[in-house]
Amino acid sequence: MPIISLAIQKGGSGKTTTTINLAAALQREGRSVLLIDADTQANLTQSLGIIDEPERSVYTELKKEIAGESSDLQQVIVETKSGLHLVPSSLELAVAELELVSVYGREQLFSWMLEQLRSRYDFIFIDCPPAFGMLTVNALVASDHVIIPLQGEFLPMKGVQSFIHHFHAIKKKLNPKLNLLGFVLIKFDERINMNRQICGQLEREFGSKVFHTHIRSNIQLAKAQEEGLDIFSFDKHAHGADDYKALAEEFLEKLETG
Amino acid sequence: MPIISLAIQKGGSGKTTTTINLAAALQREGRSVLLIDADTQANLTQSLGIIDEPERSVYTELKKEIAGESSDLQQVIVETKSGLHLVPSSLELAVAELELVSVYGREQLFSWMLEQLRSRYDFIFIDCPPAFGMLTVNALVASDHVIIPLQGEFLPMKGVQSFIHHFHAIKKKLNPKLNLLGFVLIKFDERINMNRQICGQLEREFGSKVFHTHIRSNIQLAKAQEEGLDIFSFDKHAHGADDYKALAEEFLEKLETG
Ligand SMILES: Nc1ncnc2c1ncn2[C@@H]1O[C@H](COP(=O)(O)OP(=O)(O)OP(=O)(O)O)[C@@H](O)[C@H]1O
Ligand SMILES: Nc1ncnc2c1ncn2[C@@H]1O[C@H](COP(=O)(O)OP(=O)(O)OP(=O)(O)O)[C@@H](O)[C@H]1O
Ligand SMILES: [Mg+2]
Ligand SMILES: [Mg+2]
Repeated sequence: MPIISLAIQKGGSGKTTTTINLAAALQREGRSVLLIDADTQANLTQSLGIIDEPERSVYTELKKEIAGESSDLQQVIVETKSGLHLVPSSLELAVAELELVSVYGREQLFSWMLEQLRSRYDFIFIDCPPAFGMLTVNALVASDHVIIPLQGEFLPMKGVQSFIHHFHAIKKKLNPKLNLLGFVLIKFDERINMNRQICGQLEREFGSKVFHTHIRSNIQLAKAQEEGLDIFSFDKHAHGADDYKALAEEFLEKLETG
Repeated sequence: MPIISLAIQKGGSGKTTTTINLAAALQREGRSVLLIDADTQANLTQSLGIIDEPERSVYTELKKEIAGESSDLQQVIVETKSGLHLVPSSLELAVAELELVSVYGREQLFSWMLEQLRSRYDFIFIDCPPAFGMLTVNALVASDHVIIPLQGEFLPMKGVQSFIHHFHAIKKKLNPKLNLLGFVLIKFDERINMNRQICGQLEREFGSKVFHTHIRSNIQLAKAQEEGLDIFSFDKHAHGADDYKALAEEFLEKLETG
């Protein structure tokens, strides 16, 4: 079953918020989902209500792979407050970027770790850090698809150009099956000229890769994170809930039509 | 003359936007300012109108220091469209994080590189990446002050806790003179309950370290970046201009009162 990364190196682009709420929407459609927190800042982990350093995290298992032992991510999975299954991150993951540099097969560790879990979930989502380092590379090498969330502004758009360059390199050398599933505009405000202009620019360059669903600015999405909940568990009448539900439907369509 | 870092690992916190516009406001008050782009994503460089890879960047000089040769950042400084002096970044800076790991004095390279420039400018501002890696560490070790911009939301606030932990470690082991000048709330909206709540939380914990000036949400700030200009050159009547002017005045007061 597909593995999907949420990635773009530009900070504050809605990667974490989209990982949680797209997954939660799919769970409500009866799909089983697993979330992987691949960011040492552990925002996904914190947003799902896990405030203390977890005893076992993606890092404990990564360390085993680095040492040439076999890992078992299944042991690390926690069921969070809102029912979403999560492989948490921890602050220790920060050293992984350095440790990984000289490890054989360093870009494929996530692929090996996730292989055993593929059959147990309908979808696995990986939340990536705001950097194109070894963790993002691992996520993309393990993934079938990547979704790129971004705000409709100048700097995020510059980030897209650089991301696409890396994406092609990874696809060519490390993971030919990697598919750019699409771009999702985040904190989108119809009345803001620049948001519409960036949307138009993306559509001219990437056509149907741009999701029609735009996630509107909605503080309820941030409030839900404070409560450790997805938007549907927190306030199912919020605009954020409508938008992520629509995104999930469009996501399923995109997967079918390929 | 003081060196000030704009730093917090949380992405999209207004580091780059604050570096440009706080510096520009000070320049309009007759101060000479130099900006350093310490982020491989080069957003500061792009936001000041430099779209092509610069021939010489902070990285070309950093490489010399790594090789044990003497660097000359003065050679790299460009005067940008809006008159702001900049040491640009480049995509190559991405490898610096790895190269620096095993270099003697690796946390002090920026200090050495900036020492010669201190006397030539009233203020030097360093824009940091969304990560607490070797570049941010170098910036903080070179700095007299750090300003932490952030949005009034849950995840940025979690980022503050982690940042403060690193800050104390750096102050203790590497740079006792490093002063936390203050926190600046970004994209602040008085009507949003969560923004006010986070502001209150910050004030209870850090008192007068929280700047009274809040930077309101103003798309003109993003548009200015698209034009390669600071907000005053782009639209001096914008709210963003008023707010950064007020921030600059408060910044000068804070430096005097210590
Ligand atoms: N549609 C939205 N409306 C309002 N706030 C939002 C929305 N989407 C995300 N946010 C908030 O904006 C901030 C940034 O979002 P988020 O953390 O998901 O981005 P990110 O790309 O994961 O950031 P980073 O690069 O730091 O990992 C968070 O505080 C989040 O709650
Ligand atoms: N007050 C504001 N009002 C509206 N937009 C803003 C404001 N401040 C910043 N922005 C926009 O928000 C986005 C994020 O800001 P910025 O790039 O300065 O944050 P950053 O902390 O430097 O991000 P990164 O972590 O990626 O380096 C940019 O597109 C910027 O133009
Ligand atoms: Mg995130
Ligand atoms: Mg920046």
